[in-house]
Amino acid sequence: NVAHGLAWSYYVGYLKLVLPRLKDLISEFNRANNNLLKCKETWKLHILLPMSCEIYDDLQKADSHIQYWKDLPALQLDRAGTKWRSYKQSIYTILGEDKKLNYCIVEYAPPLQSLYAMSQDESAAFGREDRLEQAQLFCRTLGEILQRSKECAGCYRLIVYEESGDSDSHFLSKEILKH
Amino acid sequence: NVAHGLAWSYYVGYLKLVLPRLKDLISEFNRANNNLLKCKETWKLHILLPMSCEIYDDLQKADSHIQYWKDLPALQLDRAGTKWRSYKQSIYTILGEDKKLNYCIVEYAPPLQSLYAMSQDESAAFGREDRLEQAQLFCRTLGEILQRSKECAGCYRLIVYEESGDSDSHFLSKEILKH
Ligand SMILES: Nc1nc(=O)c2ncn([C@@H]3O[C@@H]4COP(=O)(O)O[C@H]5[C@@H](O)[C@H](n6cnc7c(N)ncnc76)O[C@@H]5COP(=O)(O)O[C@@H]3[C@@H]4O)c2[nH]1
Repeated sequence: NVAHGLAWSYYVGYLKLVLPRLKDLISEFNRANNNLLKCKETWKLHILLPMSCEIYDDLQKADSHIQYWKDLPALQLDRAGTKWRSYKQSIYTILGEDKKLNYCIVEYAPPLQSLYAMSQDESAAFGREDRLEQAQLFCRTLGEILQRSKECAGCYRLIVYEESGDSDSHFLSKEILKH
Repeated sequence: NVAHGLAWSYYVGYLKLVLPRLKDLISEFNRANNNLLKCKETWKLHILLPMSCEIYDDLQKADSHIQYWKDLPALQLDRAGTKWRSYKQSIYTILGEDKKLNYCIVEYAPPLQSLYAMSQDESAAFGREDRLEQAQLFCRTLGEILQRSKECAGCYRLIVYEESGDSDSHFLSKEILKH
C-alpha cells in the first residue's frame, strides 16, 4: 500500500535518525541560547498531519500566530552516498488565545505533500478519495510504528486534524497548543 | 503499491526539485572551481539502483575506486515547515580500468534503503521476495515517471544493477563508468 511504504520511509529515513538525538540537540541549543526551551514537556517534535494533505511550505502562511524563530543545530550524516546530508528542525513561537507566547518545534509530515502531488498528476492514477484513504492509513501506520519504537518514545507528538468547514484563520495555532 | 508511492514521492519530493536546477548548480560550481566539470555528458545525476537494496551510506566503502571529491552548491528551500531545507549532491572521482580519473555526480536512491529496512522489521510483514519485487517495480515506475517529465529530461542516469555472484570489489565503479 502507498501509505504503508511512505510511513516506513518517513520513519527509517528521518524520524529514527532525528528523534533519538532530539534531546541532545535541544540541550546544545539551550547552552547557546540562555536555556530558552525550559519546558521539558515541549522537548518533542510536533508533527502536523492534516487529513486534507494541504501543506504550507511556510508555516507562517498557514496561521499568522505561528512565527519562525530559530533553528535547532543541524544533524549531519553520510546517507546513501550523500556526504554530510543535513537534517534540521525549526523552532516557532505560537501566540495563544491568552496572548502568551509558546516555543514549539513543529513541522508538517512531508509524505502527505507527496500524496497531494500524486493526486494532482493524472499519470499517477490516484484520486481525491484514494488520497484521503491513504492519508488516514499513513497516520495510523506511522502511529503504530512509533509506538513500537523504543528509541523514539516520548520524543514526538502526532497532531492529526481536519480543518473545519468555517475556516478559522487561527485554527492551526489553537490545534497545536491543545497538544 | 509500496514501490509506486515511493517512486512518486522520490520524484515529487526530490528529483522534480533538484534535476531542473542541476545545470545551474554545475555552472555555479565550475565558476568557483576552474571549470573542472568540463564534459557536459556527465552533467547528470547518476542514480544508483541496486536490486539487492543494499546501500552504503559511504560510497567509498562500496568500492575504493570511488572517492569523495567535493559537493555541488546546496539548494535551500522552505519545505513543509522546515526553513531552508538543504538538498545537495556530492561529486566523486571514479578510477577507471584505464587508470583515468572521471568526475561523477552520483548517489543511491534512498527509497531502496527504506525497502531494505522494511524487510528487516518483523512488524512490517514484508519479506525478501516482496522486497525484490518492489525494488524492480520501483525502478520501472521511476523510469516511466522520469521519461514523461519534460523538466527532468537529460538530467539523470538510472543505473540499475544486480551484483554478480563472484563479488568483484570494483564492480560498482565499472558499472557506473559503463554508463
Ligand atoms: N538523496 C536525497 N537527498 C535529499 O536531500 C533528499 N530529500 C528527500 N529525498 C528523498 O525524496 C523522497 C521524498 O522526500 P520527502 O521529503 O517527501 O520524504 C522524506 C521526509 O518526509 C523525511 N525527511 C528526510 N529528510 C528530511 C529532512 N531533512 N527534513 C525533514 N524531513 C526529512 O523522510 C522522508 C524519506 O526521506 P529519504 O528516505 O531520505 O528519501 C526521500 C524520499 O524518498 C532525498 N534524497
